[in-house]
Amino acid sequence: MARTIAVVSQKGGVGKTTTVVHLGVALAERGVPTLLVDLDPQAALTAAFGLNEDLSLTIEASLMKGIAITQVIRNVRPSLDIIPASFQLNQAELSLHQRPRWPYRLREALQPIQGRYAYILIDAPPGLGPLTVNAIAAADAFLVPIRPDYLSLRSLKGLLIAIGRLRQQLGLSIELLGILPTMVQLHLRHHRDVLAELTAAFGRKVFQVFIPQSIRFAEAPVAGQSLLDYMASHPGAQAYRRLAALIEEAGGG
Amino acid sequence: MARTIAVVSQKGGVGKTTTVVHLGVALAERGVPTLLVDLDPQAALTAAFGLNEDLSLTIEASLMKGIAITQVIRNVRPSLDIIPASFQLNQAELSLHQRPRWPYRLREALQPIQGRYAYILIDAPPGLGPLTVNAIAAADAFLVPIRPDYLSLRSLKGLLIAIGRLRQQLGLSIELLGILPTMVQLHLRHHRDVLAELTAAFGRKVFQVFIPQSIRFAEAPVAGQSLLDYMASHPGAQAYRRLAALIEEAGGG
Ligand SMILES: Nc1ncnc2c1ncn2[C@@H]1O[C@H](COP(=O)(O)OP(=O)(O)OP(=O)(O)O)[C@@H](O)[C@H]1O
Ligand SMILES: Nc1ncnc2c1ncn2[C@@H]1O[C@H](COP(=O)(O)OP(=O)(O)OP(=O)(O)O)[C@@H](O)[C@H]1O
Ligand SMILES: [Mg+2]
Ligand SMILES: [Mg+2]
Repeated sequence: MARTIAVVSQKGGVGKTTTVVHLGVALAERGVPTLLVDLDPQAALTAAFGLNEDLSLTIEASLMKGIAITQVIRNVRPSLDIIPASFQLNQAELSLHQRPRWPYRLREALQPIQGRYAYILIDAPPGLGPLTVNAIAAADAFLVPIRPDYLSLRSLKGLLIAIGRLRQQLGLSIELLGILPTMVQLHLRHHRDVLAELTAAFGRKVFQVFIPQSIRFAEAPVAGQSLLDYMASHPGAQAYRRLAALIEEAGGG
Repeated sequence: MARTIAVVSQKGGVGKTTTVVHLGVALAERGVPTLLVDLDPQAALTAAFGLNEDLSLTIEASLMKGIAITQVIRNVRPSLDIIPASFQLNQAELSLHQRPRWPYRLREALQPIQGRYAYILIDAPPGLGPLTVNAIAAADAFLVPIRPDYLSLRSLKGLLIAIGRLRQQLGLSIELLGILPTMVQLHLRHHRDVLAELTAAFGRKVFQVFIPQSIRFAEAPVAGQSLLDYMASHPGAQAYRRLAALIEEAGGG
């Protein structure tokens, strides 16, 4: 039975896609069978693995047209599968509401394959629209990447309140897995100040792994690779490996 | 008759809010009567001016409850008004669809006050949800901030296609005002490569002003100020002043 983790944030550009790519590859490197689900119409996760976003068989086909999920799964490397997205998901974002049981469509689509994987990671779009609601309703836990700046910290509080409300309205038992500081530059006082405030507010819910800022993360998708392949010994790559280890240990497996 | 500009991007965290803040203040510094509209449930624009997001009279009241727009306008400095947002907009994002003529609610709400301002700038949430559609339907032109990295460039093409489609479906005459490179670090080869590709693809649509990366932009909202006040002679502040001048000249006034 897979542990399903939704990677979400209301703030944009905080490293959700980068975290799903690198945590996914780091888990697969450990031989842990992992599935990545691209739920973002930008299809950035899909592009980060070198897949063309003009694919016709994507998550949109399963969510909106009832195509079996097994038809849209693609293998990208040992122990790592992906369900790609495409720009067609933009239509889904605006018409999903009209479907019966619209918040649960992803959960129901993933049901048949839960047994195949130890981890399912869902890359959500920024914000709290219907696709993000689907990600949350499908997950056991959620992970929130955050850039260590003031506007990101402010936005985090709004997100936690909103997810608490969703949890009640939809009768979910989703838990906060943790908060991941990304794009960190410890030499900047503003970053240190925000990290201190984050730790004061959320204690052990803040992962003791910080992902450092590095242009290599921006370059890696050009090669259709993760940094773990593009520059395996880079400190950023090592940080995501440590995160994978932490998550596996915490999961009791 | 105001010139209404929607600041949009599908990619998150590219500087939409920061651009609306600084372009707005730069126009007001020139004595140009300007209105800023916060259309994002994160209410980051609202916070950047030191306003509390627990306000009851926000854009949500006008969009969803028919409260007159004049009741929700706040003045923040000479020649600069703001219509604030709050986290209540999260509800609007999910229920806006059910309203009659839902894409045009912002346009209709702003109609009575178009004559008061030379410029109305709309800060949209990331993505292409119903709030962003309202921003686009209310505007004469749209401006797209972009970080000079590969995933942002990829996302830009999807956005322009989507806006083209909306333009047709809703019968709009909105034009692309320009693409604004933000958080630029010219010493990074990846940034120079992406900027070159951007200029090759979009030519004169790329503003000849680049907003430099600087931690000062992240610090300014803590003080509830724009960088134009926090550090008036900073290169980032000067860049936004140049952008305001360019936009005013191009607008023929
Ligand atoms: N640690 C890092 N250092 C430097 N750049 C990074 C880092 N992590 C991610 N990036 C880059 O920053 C940009 C934003 O990251 P990413 O796309 O992962 O964020 P996101 O939260 O998924 O954004 P969105 O809200 O648009 O979905 C990307 O170009 C990415 O390659
Ligand atoms: N030129 C810059 N240099 C450094 N930091 C910046 C710059 N411009 C903006 N920032 C900071 O980067 C973060 C993201 O910027 P901002 O919130 O303006 O982006 P956005 O596109 O509005 O994000 P969202 O998609 O969440 O609405 C903020 O903390 C902001 O203060
Ligand atoms: Mg993403
Ligand atoms: Mg914003």
